[in-house]
Amino acid sequence: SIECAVIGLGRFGMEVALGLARRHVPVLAVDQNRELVEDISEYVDNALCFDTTNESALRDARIHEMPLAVVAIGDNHVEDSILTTALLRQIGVPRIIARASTDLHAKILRIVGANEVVNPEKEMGGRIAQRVIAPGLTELIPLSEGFAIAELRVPPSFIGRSMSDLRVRSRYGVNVVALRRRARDLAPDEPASTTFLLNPSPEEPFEPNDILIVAGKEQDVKNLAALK
Amino acid sequence: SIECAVIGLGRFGMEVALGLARRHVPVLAVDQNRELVEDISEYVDNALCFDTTNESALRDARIHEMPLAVVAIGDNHVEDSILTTALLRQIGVPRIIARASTDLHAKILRIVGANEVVNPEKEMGGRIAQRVIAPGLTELIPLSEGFAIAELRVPPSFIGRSMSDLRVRSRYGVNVVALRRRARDLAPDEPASTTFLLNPSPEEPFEPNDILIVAGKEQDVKNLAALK
Ligand SMILES: Nc1ncnc2c1ncn2[C@@H]1O[C@H](COP(=O)(O)OP(=O)(O)OP(=O)(O)O)[C@@H](O)[C@H]1O
Ligand SMILES: Nc1ncnc2c1ncn2[C@@H]1O[C@H](COP(=O)(O)OP(=O)(O)OP(=O)(O)O)[C@@H](O)[C@H]1O
Repeated sequence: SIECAVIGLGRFGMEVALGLARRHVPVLAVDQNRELVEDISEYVDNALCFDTTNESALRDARIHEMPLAVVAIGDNHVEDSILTTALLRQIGVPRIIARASTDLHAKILRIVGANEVVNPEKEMGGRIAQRVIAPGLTELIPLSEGFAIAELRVPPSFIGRSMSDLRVRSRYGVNVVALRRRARDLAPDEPASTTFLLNPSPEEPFEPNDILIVAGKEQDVKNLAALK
Repeated sequence: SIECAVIGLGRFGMEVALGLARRHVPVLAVDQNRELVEDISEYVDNALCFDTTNESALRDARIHEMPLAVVAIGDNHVEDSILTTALLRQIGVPRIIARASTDLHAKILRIVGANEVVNPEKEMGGRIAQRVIAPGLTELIPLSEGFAIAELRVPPSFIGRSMSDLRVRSRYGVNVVALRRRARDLAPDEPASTTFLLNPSPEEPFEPNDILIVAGKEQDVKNLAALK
């Protein structure tokens, strides 16, 4: 079973540790700040307070026996992030994911032994830019020759109108392969559920909250996802 | 054409502004720190230095005429983030995306007028937890009855072996619908390209860097993506 050490319980590290715990991964959470260690201790298997630039402390915590460690120390402690990563490599942790705040920091982390480097602010900056342009696009699987399958929320201007009425295929160049729709007429205590319609009827009007699964040229799919 | 004001040029805001500029969105970047404004000025249409908690400064910069603003101020300036968001709503910016550092901060931002709230560290924490468990899974489109289509990198243990040899369908419960493979035998100056194989032969051995497009029960797909 995976066991993972998460080092650094700032906002990012805290969420990594909680996300792993939610997915039933045994987590050891570590920070030099006692309050943060206490905050997380009820949610993870083990939480310890020590300075991770100390090799014997890492060994006492048996981190050298773990298959995986995430170094979530941020840009307020760049040297600690680098030294911790180097020590984890030295004591033999097979897979090390380390957080970088700049491209130079990322280079250094790879040099000292990180297998994977992640820059959360940079990656999210790119995703938000994408969401600004195409707010509806939730997934995109590129296929051959520039074609793609994608999942997107129904363009607001489509609501109440049907595919044939909107001439979706001729105007937008995409095929609505399927759609997911919220089930209506639920009893107040019934949990929300979705119905799935494969090859929906061209006469079927779209409803608010419909999720469309479409196929077409990638650019046509993205244009559709950008519609207001 | 979209025009977007990005307020706050920390690591996240800087990446949002650069990401938008790369996608040809006209961007006005704003920060009270002159150095950051100078750093970004060559990459965006317009960069201004002022305190965004000042309504007349916002109007002088014509932000009230923009369709969209991103408030990327972080947790070192929570009140500035809240007041800036409230002012943007007051001067009439139709779509406001605001960054929150906690759930309470997010609640307040929505109350004062943010249309969308994003917590980059929290979202990335969840994504990294997912990547720890299923490092190969790049896209997932849930379909009906727990089925899904997904894109994932070839499990390392599959390389050099064929689908029938591995008994992929009977052992893992998924259908390999298609695969994308790096083109071989390129001239040194030829750009990298991929070949796309629809319904690949069950006798075809997998190659390193193959990208598989599979269909099957969502849990089976995730199990496959978690294989070492
Ligand atoms: N040597 C160390 N040993 C243990 N913990 C450390 C060490 N150095 C830093 N940390 C911890 O790492 C955590 C995150 O690091 P830092 O404060 O630099 O990042 P941050 O940018 O505030 O994080 P976030 O953006 O995730 O909120 C802090 O809680 C800090 O106590
Ligand atoms: N009232 C304001 N007007 C203009 N800019 C502001 C204002 N308040 C804060 N900022 C700017 O917002 C930027 C980001 O905010 P902050 O420093 O709080 O976040 P951060 O957590 O360091 O950001 P990141 O995690 O993205 O690096 C800073 O560069 C700061 O100068």
